[in-house]
Amino acid sequence: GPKIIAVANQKGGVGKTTTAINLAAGLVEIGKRVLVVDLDPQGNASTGLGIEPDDREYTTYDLLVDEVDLHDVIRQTAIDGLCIVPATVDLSSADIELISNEKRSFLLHDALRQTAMDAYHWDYVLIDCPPSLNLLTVNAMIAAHSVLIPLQSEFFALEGLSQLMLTIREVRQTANPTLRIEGVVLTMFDARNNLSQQVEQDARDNLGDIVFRTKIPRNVRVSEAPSFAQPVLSYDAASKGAEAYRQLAAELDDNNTKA
Amino acid sequence: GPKIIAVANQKGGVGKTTTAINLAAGLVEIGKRVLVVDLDPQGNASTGLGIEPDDREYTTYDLLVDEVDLHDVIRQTAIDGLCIVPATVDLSSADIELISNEKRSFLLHDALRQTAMDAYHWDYVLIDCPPSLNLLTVNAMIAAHSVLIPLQSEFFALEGLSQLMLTIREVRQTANPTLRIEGVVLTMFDARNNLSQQVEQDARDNLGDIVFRTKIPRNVRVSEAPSFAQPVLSYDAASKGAEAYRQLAAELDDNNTKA
Ligand SMILES: Nc1ncnc2c1ncn2[C@@H]1O[C@H](COP(=O)(O)OP(=O)(O)OP(=O)(O)O)[C@@H](O)[C@H]1O
Ligand SMILES: Nc1ncnc2c1ncn2[C@@H]1O[C@H](COP(=O)(O)OP(=O)(O)OP(=O)(O)O)[C@@H](O)[C@H]1O
Ligand SMILES: [Mg+2]
Ligand SMILES: [Mg+2]
Repeated sequence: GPKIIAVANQKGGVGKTTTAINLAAGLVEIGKRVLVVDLDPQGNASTGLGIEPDDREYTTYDLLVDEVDLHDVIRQTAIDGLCIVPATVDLSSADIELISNEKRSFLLHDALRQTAMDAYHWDYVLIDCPPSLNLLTVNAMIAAHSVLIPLQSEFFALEGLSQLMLTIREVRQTANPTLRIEGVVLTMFDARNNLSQQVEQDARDNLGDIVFRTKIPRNVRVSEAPSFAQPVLSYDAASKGAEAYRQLAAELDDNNTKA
Repeated sequence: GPKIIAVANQKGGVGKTTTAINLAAGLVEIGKRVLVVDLDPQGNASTGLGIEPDDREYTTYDLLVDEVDLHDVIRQTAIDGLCIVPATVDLSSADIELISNEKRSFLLHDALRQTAMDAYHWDYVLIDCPPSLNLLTVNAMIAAHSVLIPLQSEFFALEGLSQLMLTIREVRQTANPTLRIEGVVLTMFDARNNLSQQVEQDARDNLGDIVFRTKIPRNVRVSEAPSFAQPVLSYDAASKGAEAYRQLAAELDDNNTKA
């Protein structure tokens, strides 16, 4: 089956959605088949990949709770080989609604491993998580083989990392023994800025090899791309942001091929 | 009693904590007494105002659920006239733990209106909300007189605004009839950048006067300040970021004095 990666960090605005979209596009460019699962009620990954807000009849919420036909909930994007399960605000009631469902933490795990998924031959499934450590993010960490952690090159972002690591360890000990860390990727990195350099230094000193060699620079083309419903790799293929995400896709795929 | 303002936006990383800290500092500079309530399990506002993570015996969680002595839970910061109720990760279990408590949505409302609060003579209470529309943010919107909405000058940030407005309207209709919008403040604004200008145009076209005249520019000194446990107003008093937050404090206080 596919390699399932949760893109997670409870700190808000660190580049989870941007990384899920553009890493997916980078993997497709090197011939992989990729499914993005939008697990954030904000639905930013869905918008960034061109699924209009009023065109989301079937969503991740349905994938979790209903008997839904995969053909209805898996949507083709404008990019061949890249599909998405879109999200709407319906997801935000999952925490409360699923409280009495004993299997509530394993819903995504089971949904992604149903036999009907085999026909799609995904190489990778990337799960875009919301900015919290709630039931949705726990579902992602139980469904996934690993967690990819975008780390914004800022002080507050560094502060939340230890809590995130604790949560990953807890999920590994209680529900998903093979869960590992895919890597930590520095995002919105500005080489001219002391703070960015300091965060990089701290991250590499404390985390060592799990920090990707690839750093994603702050690049305005990256933040413009979603308003054109495209990854930056198609919006501005020669931009520094697009190059960096191609490099990240190659580094990640190498790590998974060598393994 | 004090004017209670919830600083909220479910989009992550838009500048909620940065605005709560620096607006509070700006209000104190013009002679106001301000209490910041850290309602985010990340505890960034607590760190940004100098309460070390291992020095948070009593927290917002205690304020919500326990009979706690206000003197234990209200902490003095390094700035005279500025206090904070700190937060830890304990808060993140509030959603689940309080599910059976019928008054769960009014806990903060009641806590801030207990008679023991009168002795502090706050002019303003600013509540820093987590990046979600969960029970904690609903508590803030029911406790508050108004909602201050930091709007990052980015595409994804604009997308979430309509959902936030819907939630505010829902809270007004079901639990807090006098809840209004204090204003929308553009954050991390970069005048050289088309996207920033476009977001400003869109916001002013759609929202009119509720958008503050003051814009907060992207300014690296603002993001450095929290690592020194200071508002940018003390970390670098002459910086563009400090100036902008002083302006915001004056504009907000004018709006509340005129009213
Ligand atoms: N490398 C970059 N250069 C410039 N802007 C970026 C970069 N990466 C992300 N951004 C912008 O920063 C903002 C935050 O990124 P994004 O929304 O992907 O973060 P997130 O972690 O998914 O946020 P949330 O916590 O709300 O889900 C977005 O407006 C995005 O366009
Ligand atoms: N005007 C600014 N200029 C430069 N950096 C800023 C500015 N405002 C905020 N930042 C930085 O951007 C990041 C996000 O800001 P902040 O943490 O305040 O957002 P938030 O909305 O509270 O995030 P969360 O959703 O995680 O609670 C922080 O690292 C902060 O230091
Ligand atoms: Mg996101
Ligand atoms: Mg915050």
